[in-house]
Amino acid sequence: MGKIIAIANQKGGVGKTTTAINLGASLGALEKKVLIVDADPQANATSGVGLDPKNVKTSIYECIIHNINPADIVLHTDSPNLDILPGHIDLVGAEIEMINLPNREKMMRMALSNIKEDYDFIIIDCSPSLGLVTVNALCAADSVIIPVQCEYFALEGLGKLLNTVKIVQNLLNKDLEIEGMLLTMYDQRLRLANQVVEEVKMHFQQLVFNTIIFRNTKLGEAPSHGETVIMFDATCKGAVNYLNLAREILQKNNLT
Amino acid sequence: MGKIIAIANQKGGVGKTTTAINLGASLGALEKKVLIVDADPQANATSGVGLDPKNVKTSIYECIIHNINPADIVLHTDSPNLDILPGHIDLVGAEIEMINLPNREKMMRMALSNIKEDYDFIIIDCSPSLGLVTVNALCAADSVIIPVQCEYFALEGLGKLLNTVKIVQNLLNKDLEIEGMLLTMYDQRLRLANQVVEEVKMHFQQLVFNTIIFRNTKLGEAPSHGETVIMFDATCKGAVNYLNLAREILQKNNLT
Ligand SMILES: Nc1ncnc2c1ncn2[C@@H]1O[C@H](COP(=O)(O)OP(=O)(O)OP(=O)(O)O)[C@@H](O)[C@H]1O
Ligand SMILES: Nc1ncnc2c1ncn2[C@@H]1O[C@H](COP(=O)(O)OP(=O)(O)OP(=O)(O)O)[C@@H](O)[C@H]1O
Ligand SMILES: [Mg+2]
Ligand SMILES: [Mg+2]
Repeated sequence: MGKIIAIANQKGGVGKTTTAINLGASLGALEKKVLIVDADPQANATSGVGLDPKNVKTSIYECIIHNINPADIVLHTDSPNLDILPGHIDLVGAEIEMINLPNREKMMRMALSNIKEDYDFIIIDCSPSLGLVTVNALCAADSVIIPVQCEYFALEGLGKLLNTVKIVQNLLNKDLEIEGMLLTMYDQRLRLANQVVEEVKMHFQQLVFNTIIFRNTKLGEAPSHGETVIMFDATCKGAVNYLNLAREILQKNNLT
Repeated sequence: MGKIIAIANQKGGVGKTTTAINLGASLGALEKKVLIVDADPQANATSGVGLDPKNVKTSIYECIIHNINPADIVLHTDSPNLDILPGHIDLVGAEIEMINLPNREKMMRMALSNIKEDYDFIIIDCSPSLGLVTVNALCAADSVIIPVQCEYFALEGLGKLLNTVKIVQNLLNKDLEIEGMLLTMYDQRLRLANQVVEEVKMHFQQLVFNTIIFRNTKLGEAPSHGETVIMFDATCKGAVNYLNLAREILQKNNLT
């Protein structure tokens, strides 16, 4: 029975896509069957696993707007046990096209219900926004991972994001949980980074993953080769961090 | 006669807000009268200059939706010659509220026309999106600065952004120019960063500013003190980079 996890934060550049790709690849390396859903019109997750977004003919857009079965669109990647439902620039129009539909928040949930049984985990990469496509992802999800960059501006938006999660829980998806808050791009030499870690752990306590993702240039380089960080350099800090995160999530969900 | 410059890129976390605040402060330090318009519901530019977004009663939202004159809302900052038209979370709703208005793309342009004469420069900080509020900023602007982070994913979205600028130029604002592409968070030790700089300079030639903004921790720390980087540490690399950018823009516009 697949678990759907959304990766969301309206603050830009905090590591949503990097987490979706590398947590996905790590769960795949631990023998779980994983699908990444690229719900961002930038389609960074699609290119990050080695596909060219320009060659993508059908994407998540067709699933939520034209009711195409995602099973007919999903593509395999070179990473073991990892498939992708590609993103596409057409998603920009989806927000406006869905506005007047009766079930506008549930379109993605209905689309993904066709393939939920085929995977152990489905990971949805969201765009830096709390618009209708991201709300769709939160309605489709069983839980949400909130990446928190170890920078000052990243702290500011957390309250608003948690508010949105509460609204979705109350009105649209009562089973939505917070899988955890993931501290990203941590550089232990920086005073500000250490302050952010302390502040987040103090405020959010056991919601915060024990695993912290360190700043690691290999995480930035891997997508330029169309590879996950495990394929690019399985021994680097970034790969070790994301494998630890995968294990922590499996333990938490009694799936080791 | 004020020049309006939008800072836009739908890729998140590339340095839009950091550029709006510190280019604004630098132009102010060079005796120009500057207004920052915070058109991002995250309101990072507002908090970055030392204001608390929670205490903001009226913002850019009231100007574009309720036709309040911005002159009645603008606030002074502690930075010389620098005012701000604050942002607010209500902007999230603005996209939907404007959709059916006849002049929906021109609301911000009409609002800012009331105060354009009061400033030498008006700098608009945009959210990581190409939605209606960002299109409004591009319609109000005389030119646009495109921050490009020295990372792989940052290259991917440039084509789409330049397309959007072309569409706005053709349909909505024929005088819109590209002020320049600004390379940000450059770390000269990283191979990937050097590859990105080379690629951007090769493709976009004289559109690329000579000034490059180096990765500099003081740029991340300054907003946590509610200060611009010039107030925080005027001798640091980040402050020097943004002062050089301000001078380069003044020279380009024959305003030295
Ligand atoms: N731990 C890390 N160490 C070093 N670089 C990282 C790390 N995590 C992400 N990056 C790089 O930082 C940039 C931002 O990360 P990413 O694109 O994953 O964020 P995002 O939240 O998905 O951005 P957006 O809001 O645009 O969707 C990317 O260029 C990525 O390669
Ligand atoms: N040159 C730099 N060196 C070091 N840190 C930087 C630099 N420029 C920006 N930062 C930091 O990187 C993070 C992202 O920058 P910023 O918030 O300005 O980007 P943005 O494009 O405005 O993000 P968003 O897409 O969320 O609006 C911030 O925490 C900021 O303090
Ligand atoms: Mg992303
Ligand atoms: Mg910003």
